[in-house]
Amino acid sequence: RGVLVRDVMTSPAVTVSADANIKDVAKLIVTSGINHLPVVRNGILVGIVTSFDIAKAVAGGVEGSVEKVMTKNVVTAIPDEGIESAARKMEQHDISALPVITSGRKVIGIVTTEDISKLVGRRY
Amino acid sequence: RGVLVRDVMTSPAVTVSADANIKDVAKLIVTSGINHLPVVRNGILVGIVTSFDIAKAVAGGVEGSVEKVMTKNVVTAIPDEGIESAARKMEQHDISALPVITSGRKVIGIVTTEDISKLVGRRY
Ligand SMILES: C[S@@+](CC[C@H](N)C(=O)[O-])C[C@H]1O[C@@H](n2cnc3c(N)ncnc32)[C@H](O)[C@@H]1O
Ligand SMILES: C[S@@+](CC[C@H](N)C(=O)[O-])C[C@H]1O[C@@H](n2cnc3c(N)ncnc32)[C@H](O)[C@@H]1O
Repeated sequence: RGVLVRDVMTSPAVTVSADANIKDVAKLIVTSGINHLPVVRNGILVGIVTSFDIAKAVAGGVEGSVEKVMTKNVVTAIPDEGIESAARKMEQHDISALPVITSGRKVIGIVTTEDISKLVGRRY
Repeated sequence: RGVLVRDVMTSPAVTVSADANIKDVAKLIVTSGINHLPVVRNGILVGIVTSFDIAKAVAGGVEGSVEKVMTKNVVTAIPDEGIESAARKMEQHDISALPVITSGRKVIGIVTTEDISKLVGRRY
C-alpha cells in the first residue's frame, strides 16, 4: 500500500482553545515552534489558526479572541487517507496543514506540507 | 536527471526591504498570501522574515524595524540543486522555505515545502 496520512502525521496535535486570545496563540506558536493550530472546543474541531492569521491581525490592528481571526471552515484529513490526496487538497486550497480528525471531529493529529516534503528528502 | 530547485521554485520571489517595519511586513504577507519573505538591501539577501516571526513580535510586544525580528543567518538553495537536497536542508533546520540565490547573493526565487508537497500530489 502507499504512504498514509497516519504514517506521517504529528500526533497528538498541539491545539488551542476557542477561548484563547490572539496574544496567547502567538505565544503558543513561538513556544511550540508550530505554525498551524487547530482550534477546539471540548476536543472538537471548530476552526484553525496559523501564523498567517497572526500577521492578518497585526496588519489590521485586531486584538482579542482567536475566533476573530481563525478560519472556521476547516479542510481536514483522515488517518487512512493517502498522502497524495492530502497533498492535492492542500494545493487546491493554498494551505499547508490539515488537522486529522475522527468521524466525531475529534482532533487526533495534524499533517503538513513539511511532513510530506520530508518524505521527498528521504526518497520514500 | 532528477527534479531541480529551478523546476519548482517561485520566481521572482516576493521580497521585503531591510528598511521595512513589522506592520508593513504583516500587510505584505496578507496581500501576497505568502508566509516567507527574503529581506534584501539593494537586491542582496540580508535576512528572512516569516509569519512565524510576526507571531514572535506579537508574543513579545515588539514593534519597529523588520531587522528586530528577521533571521539573519539564512539557509539558501541554488537553482541547479536537486529538490531532495532542498527538502533535507529544510528538515534539518526545521524551516519551510529557502531563498534561491546567485553566487552574488542576489535573490532569484524561493522554494518551499509547499512546492515540494505539490509534486507528491502529482506523483512526479
Ligand atoms: C490561504 S493560506 C495562504 C498562505 C499560505 N499558503 C499558507 O499555507 O499559510 C492562509 C489561510 O489559510 C487558513 N488555513 C490554514 N490551514 C487551513 C485548513 N486546514 N483549512 C482551512 N483553512 C486553513 C488559515 O487560517 C489562513 O487564514
Ligand atoms: C525554526 S522555524 C520553526 C517553525 C516552522 N517549522 C517553520 O518552518 O516556520 C521559524 C524560524 O525559522 C526562520 N527561517 C525560516 N526560513 C529560514 C531560512 N531559509 N533560513 C534561516 N531561517 C529561516 C524564521 O525566520 C523563523 O524565525
